[in-house]
Amino acid sequence: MSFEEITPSEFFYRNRDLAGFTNPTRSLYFTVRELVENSLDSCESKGIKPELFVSIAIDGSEQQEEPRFYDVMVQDNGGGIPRRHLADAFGRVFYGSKFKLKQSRGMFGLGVTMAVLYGQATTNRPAFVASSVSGQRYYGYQLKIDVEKNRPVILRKFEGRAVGWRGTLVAVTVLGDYQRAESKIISYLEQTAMAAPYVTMIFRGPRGEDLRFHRVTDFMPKPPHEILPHPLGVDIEMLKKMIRAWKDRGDLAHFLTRSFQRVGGKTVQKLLERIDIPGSMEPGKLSEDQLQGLMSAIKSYEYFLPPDPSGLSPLGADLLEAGVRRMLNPEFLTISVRKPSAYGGHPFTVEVAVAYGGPRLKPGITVFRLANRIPLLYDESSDVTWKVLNNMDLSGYRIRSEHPIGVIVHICSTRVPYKTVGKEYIADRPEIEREIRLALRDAFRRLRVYLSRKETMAYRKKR
Amino acid sequence: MSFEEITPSEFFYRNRDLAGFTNPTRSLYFTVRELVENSLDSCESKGIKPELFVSIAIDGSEQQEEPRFYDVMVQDNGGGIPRRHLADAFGRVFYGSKFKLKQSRGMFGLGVTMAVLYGQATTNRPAFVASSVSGQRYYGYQLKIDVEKNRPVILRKFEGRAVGWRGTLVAVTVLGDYQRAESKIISYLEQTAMAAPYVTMIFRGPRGEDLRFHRVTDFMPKPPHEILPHPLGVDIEMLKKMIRAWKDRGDLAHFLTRSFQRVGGKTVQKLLERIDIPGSMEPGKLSEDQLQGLMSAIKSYEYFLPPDPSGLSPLGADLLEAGVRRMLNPEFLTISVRKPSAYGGHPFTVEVAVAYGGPRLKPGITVFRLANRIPLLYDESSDVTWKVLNNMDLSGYRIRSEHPIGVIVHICSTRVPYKTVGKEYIADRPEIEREIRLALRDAFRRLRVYLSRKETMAYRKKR
Ligand SMILES: Nc1ncnc2c1ncn2[C@@H]1O[C@H](COP(=O)(O)OP(=O)(O)OP(=O)(O)O)[C@@H](O)[C@H]1O
Ligand SMILES: Nc1ncnc2c1ncn2[C@@H]1O[C@H](COP(=O)(O)OP(=O)(O)OP(=O)(O)O)[C@@H](O)[C@H]1O
Ligand SMILES: [Mg+2]
Ligand SMILES: [Mg+2]
Repeated sequence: MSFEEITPSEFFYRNRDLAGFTNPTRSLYFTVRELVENSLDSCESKGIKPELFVSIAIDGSEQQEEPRFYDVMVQDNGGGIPRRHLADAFGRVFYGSKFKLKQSRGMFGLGVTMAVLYGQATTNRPAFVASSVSGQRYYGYQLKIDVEKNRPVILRKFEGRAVGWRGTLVAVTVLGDYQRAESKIISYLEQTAMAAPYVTMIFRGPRGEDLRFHRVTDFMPKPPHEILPHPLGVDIEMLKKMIRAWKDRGDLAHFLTRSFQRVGGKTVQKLLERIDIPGSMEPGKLSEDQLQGLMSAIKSYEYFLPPDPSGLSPLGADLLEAGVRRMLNPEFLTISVRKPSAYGGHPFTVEVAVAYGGPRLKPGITVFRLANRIPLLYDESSDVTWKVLNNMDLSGYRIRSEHPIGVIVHICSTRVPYKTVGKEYIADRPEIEREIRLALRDAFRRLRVYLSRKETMAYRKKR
Repeated sequence: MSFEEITPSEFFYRNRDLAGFTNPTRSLYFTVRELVENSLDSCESKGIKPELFVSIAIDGSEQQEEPRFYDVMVQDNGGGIPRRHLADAFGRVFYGSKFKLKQSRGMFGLGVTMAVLYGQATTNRPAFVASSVSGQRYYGYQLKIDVEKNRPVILRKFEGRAVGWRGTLVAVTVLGDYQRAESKIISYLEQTAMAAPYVTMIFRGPRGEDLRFHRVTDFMPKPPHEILPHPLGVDIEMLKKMIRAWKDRGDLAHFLTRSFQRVGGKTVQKLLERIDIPGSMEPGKLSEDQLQGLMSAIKSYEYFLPPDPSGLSPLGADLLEAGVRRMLNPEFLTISVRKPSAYGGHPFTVEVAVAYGGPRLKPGITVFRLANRIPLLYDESSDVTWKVLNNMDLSGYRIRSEHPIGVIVHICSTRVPYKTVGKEYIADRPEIEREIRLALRDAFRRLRVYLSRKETMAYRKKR
């Protein structure tokens, strides 16, 4: 019986299907999405109107049958990556800047590293990454991943004058099947533009296809910002970690009000009364029993205000409408934006659009799922939105199977509860389920009004 | 912009819902399953008839409402864990003995560590683990996990005379909801006994419930054994790793025949001819280009025998029948065992049972999914078996919605392609889909014969 320890890169190399990289079709798609999502996160977090260039080119001969090698390249005008982090960002699993309590597309610290890993495993090619933070100089590396050690191996270094370009460029060569992946990749770009109508993207396909998504608005939603943890989202392990990070900056009362959201002086008093611990104690000196007591007091306290949603950045009704109109050009469109809610200490908002008719929608219900502005195109039937729709009686809204209806659901949160590492679909948390259902009911009611009016007009015309 | 690296334990602590530990109901279930699966793996790999004692006890007052703290304990008569690995096995993520190419329930090296982590985070209690390999002495630890460093923290050590007990005992305290989880936990134990009728399990529930599953056979299937990788399952990263492990044990021709299954002298000759590399070369001396060439030669070679299934250990028709009879006691039962097949270089077999009637089955189709003898009880509708069933026209087999039918599908493989870290359901690989469909058709045809005979008898009786 021989025991081993494997590194995170080794784990995700062997089990890359857990991250979505199952076959060449899906993997080509996932490569594009991981790169695009990083670029958009970077631009938005800096309040920069995103301009992305996405290209997929055949690497080698077009005579070769699918699957074949493709060079995938994404260049953005975002904030760039500082040189000291550049190689690790792409060459280490679980390395990143998005482990905070803040709304962003990325959250796991492994997306782009998976693309590099997949490319390396299927084509043996290094990745090329270059970035400029200053706009004056850029730095670049040709690198591979040492899968056994979970660290980058730099093969070549580059640097030069950036001539005003600030941002990041990533190029990987992967085994892909563009013929099968094309429609999903194009849908992904379209829905990305729908969710973010302030984005300009140029897409160059393998046969020279030139697809442009020009931004339809200069208005950008406020960037999300980091929030403090909410007491209901904290367990004893986190509490201990927060106390370690606090060191000796102040007493327990200060620690509680400064480290948590929704914990003010009065709340601290009430909490500490219950467990008979003085607010003047040093947090680091609390015994295990006292920590447990504090944790139970927090868990049983019923008067916390709900998690603060001010750090979230929803699309908002106008932007969502503009995006959906642009993509679907429907005959009828209604928006339903819910007030913020929360699950497990994490704030979230649900925004829904229901569209009817127009040149793009086919008969039946087409669902568009967006989470933190990421279009989710796989595993629809496992997703919470699908579950909600299946449990609704749509005939009650005069909806018939021949009606061409689009249902767009956007959820944004400090933490989207994906069920998989590949962010394919969202778990059915009851709070989220409820918000989606209420938003849909609201939108479907207005659709019903429209449909009945439409029928009445059609009826009158006949007579 | 601040970059961090997080450890695997930190990643899975924050994202423990990826491993199935979402809420107290599910987490209590997952705690039981991770422990039971480890015990069964250990017994079977040593050819020991498993005897498991599983207990769930309320920790604290029964007055307390759900969710509450539960002490979950599993003790087995397996092979035990050597002392030097004992703490790491339970206190490190990505540490284990099942990273090989061999059929087993475990595969990720994190299952039981997740249970310890979840327990620690929700109850602050340490885990207790004890094991005896010799049957003479046992060693035990009370331990916690250092989440930031991904390593165990030993709080207390124990050792003593094992008095003939060989095996492992694991006890964790977790926040659970037994009321909600009970039916799933009982189903899990029942289906475990169905998949492994040579197992004896005693279950003690929180109110003193005593549930016993006595083995109905002393016959155990041969233990699975490790196999060499198949050329079609290897990519260049693995090839390089295998060459490193080979060191200087022989030339390239020897390396190929000894490191791969289905590669004999003739095959080596044909492969090396295509790329003009002599078999006498040292593998470590191959250049990048030569490695690439070898990889393409392997990928395009069409005459490899399919992956060797001899390492697999299917249930077999007799054992599957015994298990299903015991659990469902159906009026009619038919078994369909497929010949081994393969996906991505991994051999697998599909074994199916279709049951009709009896005291346990309700009207409609109840699906029982088993993978490497693990009952899969969550996310049924996302699973490949469900997809296959939905695409079949069951009325063509005279199956009507009031018929009480059980469909049991067991897949065993050197690598089950789960879609999630929590092993909730299986991805729809086309080869697997096909085997399930053919097995089901076969079984449903025999069910149709039975159903039509039944109708004829009923008709004659009436007259
Ligand atoms: N185009 C980019 N512009 C700026 N920073 C980037 C870019 N691409 C990657 N990064 C940086 O590299 C880090 C690692 O990226 P990676 O995709 O692996 O993880 P992530 O985006 O944090 O999380 P996820 O795994 O969910 O995508 C990011 O956190 C970000 O800081
Ligand atoms: N009851 C047991 N008897 C013998 N060995 C055990 C037992 N429980 C755990 N182990 C050992 O500890 C290791 C780690 O267990 P863990 O459940 O974390 O991972 P795994 O079973 O290898 O994979 P998975 O994450 O898929 O369950 C196992 O590989 C096994 O060697
Ligand atoms: Mg990312
Ligand atoms: Mg395990």
